[in-house]
Amino acid sequence: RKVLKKNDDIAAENRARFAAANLTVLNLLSSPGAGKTTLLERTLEKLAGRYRLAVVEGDVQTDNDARRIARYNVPVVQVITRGGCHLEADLVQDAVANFNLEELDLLFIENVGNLVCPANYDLGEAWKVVIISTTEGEDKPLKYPPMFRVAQVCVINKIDLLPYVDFNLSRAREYARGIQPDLQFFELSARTGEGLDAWIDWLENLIRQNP
Amino acid sequence: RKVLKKNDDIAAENRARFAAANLTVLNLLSSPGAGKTTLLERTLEKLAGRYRLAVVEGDVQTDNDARRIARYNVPVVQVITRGGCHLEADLVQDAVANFNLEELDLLFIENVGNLVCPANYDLGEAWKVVIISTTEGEDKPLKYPPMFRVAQVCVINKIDLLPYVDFNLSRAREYARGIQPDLQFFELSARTGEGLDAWIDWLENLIRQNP
Ligand SMILES: Nc1nc2c(ncn2[C@@H]2O[C@H](COP(=O)(O)OP(=O)(O)OP(=O)(O)O)[C@@H](O)[C@H]2O)c(=O)[nH]1
Ligand SMILES: Nc1nc2c(ncn2[C@@H]2O[C@H](COP(=O)(O)OP(=O)(O)OP(=O)(O)O)[C@@H](O)[C@H]2O)c(=O)[nH]1
Ligand SMILES: [Mg+2]
Ligand SMILES: [Mg+2]
Ligand SMILES: [Zn+2]
Ligand SMILES: [Zn+2]
Repeated sequence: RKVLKKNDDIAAENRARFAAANLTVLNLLSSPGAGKTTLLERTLEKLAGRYRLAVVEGDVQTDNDARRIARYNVPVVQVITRGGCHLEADLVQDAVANFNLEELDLLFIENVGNLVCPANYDLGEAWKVVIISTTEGEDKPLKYPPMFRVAQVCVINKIDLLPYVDFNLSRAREYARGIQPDLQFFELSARTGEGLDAWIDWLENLIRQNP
Repeated sequence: RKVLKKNDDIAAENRARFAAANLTVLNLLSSPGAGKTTLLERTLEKLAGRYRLAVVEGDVQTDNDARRIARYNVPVVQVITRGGCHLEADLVQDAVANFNLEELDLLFIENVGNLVCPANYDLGEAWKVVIISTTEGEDKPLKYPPMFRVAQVCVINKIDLLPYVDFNLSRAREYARGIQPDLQFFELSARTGEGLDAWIDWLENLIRQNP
């Protein structure tokens, strides 16, 4: 389709721009409320003092998430899609024009909460991180496969709720690996901080690889 | 746009067909994993013995949900959208051709898990029921308003998890009412059954109004 072709062209421009600035970009994807913003908050608490981070927030309405992120004194831009169910590369291109990309170590893009459409729209990122929560059910990789197919990392969030839900961690990983065998997993709770260190270490590694 | 116009025409055909069969149809909408299928299971346990119910399941992939529903010995059809992020009226028109609509008291349509796009596609239903879970955050009505604007009923599910999440029931209702003042609420747990009776009573009332 023509729409995706145009998007891919702009995504390629973004990717070249990010490479020229030596900047690693992550696209955070999930269902609504899986914990993207909460995970970003925990991450900024740990890293914002030592590294130069920025965030692009994508939502149908409100700048609620950008306000939450702004509390951590990092540059943040809110993109309002006005009904659009996913971010596109041109929106990201406009948003990052607000940042001095050369000065940044990592850029996070929090996509619109939607486990379907955002999988089809390359934004120029280096990593697609899909976040699922233990409260959504372990079958999500089977039922919404395109998102897991395009992701490189899968964060399983809200592990503090495991005692109260029907969710089997190893089965969920198996289902996700069935869709994308190379997926790298992080199991954590953005609320309690359990399992967060491995995620933070991985991010620091990304920064070190792109000094 | 032309796509919505064509969809609205078929939805009108569906609606006329359902009215001729004296059949009340509900469209269940939510984020992935909010508990649509679980709520249907609890509902069928209570009502399938006394009334003639049927279900249309919509998913990107798998017939997992239809298999869960089939255990309750009600007619069920699985629609696979192959990547489509929402059901459309023509898919529903084809699916219900499998049922003897005159013989049914209630028809449930479980839409694809997506809090954005399904709001734009009329299927011919009488009621749009949006289900949010306490684990997604109380801000969903503000951040994904179109879905709440078109719904008549809002079910707040997973109230058994309230002690473990940041979710204020009255604030969530206030946010949703801010988008759609006439929303009718049910607060329940599809896992423990708490609050389910009011939902079941409401459904029985719908059946009685359409003998
Ligand atoms: N118990 C528990 N709750 C969590 C955890 N992470 C997030 N939450 C809660 O989940 C709800 C949604 O979290 P958000 O971070 O706003 O989710 P999001 O993915 O950014 O949501 P959208 O941007 O609206 O799609 C909030 O009530 C959080 O407090 C966790 O690890 N454990
Ligand atoms: N604790 C708790 N868990 C629930 C409740 N309702 C559903 N669940 C769990 O939530 C997960 C998802 O439930 P489903 O009914 O499959 O959700 P769904 O909305 O049909 O999901 P999709 O069709 O994939 O979009 C499962 O692990 C259920 O056991 C509830 O009231 N309380
Ligand atoms: Mg968020
Ligand atoms: Mg389901
Ligand atoms: Zn979409
Ligand atoms: Zn859609």
